[in-house]
Amino acid sequence: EKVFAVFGLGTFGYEVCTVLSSKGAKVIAVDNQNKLVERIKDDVTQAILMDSTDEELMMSLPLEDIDIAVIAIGDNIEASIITAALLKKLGIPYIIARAISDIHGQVMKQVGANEIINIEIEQGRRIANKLIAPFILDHIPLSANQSLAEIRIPKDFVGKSLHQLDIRKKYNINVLSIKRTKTSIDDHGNPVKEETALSPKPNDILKENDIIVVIGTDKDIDKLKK
Amino acid sequence: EKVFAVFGLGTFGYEVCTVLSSKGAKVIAVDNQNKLVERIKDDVTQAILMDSTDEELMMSLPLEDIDIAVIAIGDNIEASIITAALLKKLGIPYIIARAISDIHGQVMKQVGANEIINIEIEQGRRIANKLIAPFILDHIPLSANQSLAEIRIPKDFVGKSLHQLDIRKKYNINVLSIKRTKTSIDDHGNPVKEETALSPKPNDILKENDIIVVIGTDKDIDKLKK
Ligand SMILES: Nc1ncnc2c1ncn2[C@@H]1O[C@H](COP(=O)(O)OP(=O)(O)OP(=O)(O)O)[C@@H](O)[C@H]1O
Ligand SMILES: Nc1ncnc2c1ncn2[C@@H]1O[C@H](COP(=O)(O)OP(=O)(O)OP(=O)(O)O)[C@@H](O)[C@H]1O
Repeated sequence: EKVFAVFGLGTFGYEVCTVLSSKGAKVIAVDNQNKLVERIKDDVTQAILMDSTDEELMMSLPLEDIDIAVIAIGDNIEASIITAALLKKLGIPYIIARAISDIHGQVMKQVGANEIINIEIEQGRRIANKLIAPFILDHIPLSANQSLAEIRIPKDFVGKSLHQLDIRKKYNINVLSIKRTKTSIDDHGNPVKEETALSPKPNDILKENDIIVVIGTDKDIDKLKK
Repeated sequence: EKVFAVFGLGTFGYEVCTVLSSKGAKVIAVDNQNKLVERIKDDVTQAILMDSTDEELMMSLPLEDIDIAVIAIGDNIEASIITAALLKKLGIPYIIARAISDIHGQVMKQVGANEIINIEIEQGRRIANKLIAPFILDHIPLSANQSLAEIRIPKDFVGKSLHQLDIRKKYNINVLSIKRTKTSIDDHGNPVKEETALSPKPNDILKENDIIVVIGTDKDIDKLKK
């Protein structure tokens, strides 16, 4: 059972804490803003109001229990760097830290962070890739010439069966799965999306917005573009 | 050939612009900070210094050409909202906008944004999932009981061949691919990582840090945990 310590409860750090907790991990959440510590305390193992650049206060944490520390402090570069240096000094085995620039990331590694994430760069890259090839949702190269891809089905596939479409012969790709999203309404009247993965049967009729998971060459996958 | 207009050249917006440009898209980059416009101008089709909340200036943009607008303004919620409202009013067909809170996202949709991204929440979720199951790098459900997963190989697989490991019989999963990362040094002395995807041959020896792409049930995939 891993114990995580998250320093900084901005939107990013807060989400890290709540997702980790929802998956059963032990989470120690730290921030020097009272309202954030108060808001999270029922959702984590321990919520602590403190300045993570204060060495004495840091030494009062249950350090021997902490497996992984996440530094989720963005704008305050000084606090981010000092927090990393202290965690390293106090022997925390693994430190993953947010960096908001290349030089910030470099310094974080120099003072002891094992891993750096720049969330704006990662998201910028992800969004740009999604905008450029909107029909390809995921792309995993399997070998020099074979890939797995999740693709939104072209409009002219809607209402036809896999057998009718004869995809393997016509497009030279193998359909491993069909993903279909169903939207229902929860008790508060909010739309809830539910995605189901179905094994592809020859007489299944494809529906609008279906996603097919396929294996083939990149060239053949591209040919499916709407 | 799609034309993108990106408003806001912070780290996120800047990355969106450069990745889109590197993939051959036409990019109009807008910001009201001169140094950011100057820095990006050689990497995009057009870089414009302007306040995107100014309706007259917005009308001077090549609006009929723009297919997709990306609003990459974070902290300045007012500017973000006004920019979306103007782009909607001026008939831009698709608007994707960054939101830094749920209410900000809701308002952006109300004033005309087609799609919202909260980069801190998405990254928080992604990092937490990666921390909880570090050996599983990607997980794609294929049907009710089959998934595709990218997994870091357990330590005791290192130095053995697929034939020796007899993975299909012993673990009941199918290896589709091996991903291996090679680190070389570029002309500036910086480490450059290169990932290759290899088709799995029975006598290939697995190396430390290899990633295998497998198909199997979630239960069988979990059993591979180090
Ligand atoms: N020395 C410190 N000790 C403890 N917490 C700190 C310290 N310095 C900053 N923080 C906290 O780190 C959190 C994240 O800082 P940041 O400046 O990135 O804020 P943010 O922009 O609200 O975060 P996000 O980008 O995740 O929304 C804040 O809640 C802040 O209170
Ligand atoms: N009215 C406006 N017109 C044009 N550009 C604007 C306007 N308001 C803000 N911007 C620009 O949007 C960019 C992103 O704004 P934000 O406040 O999110 O800055 P940032 O924190 O540097 O961004 P990031 O989180 O991507 O690093 C800034 O470069 C800013 O100059």
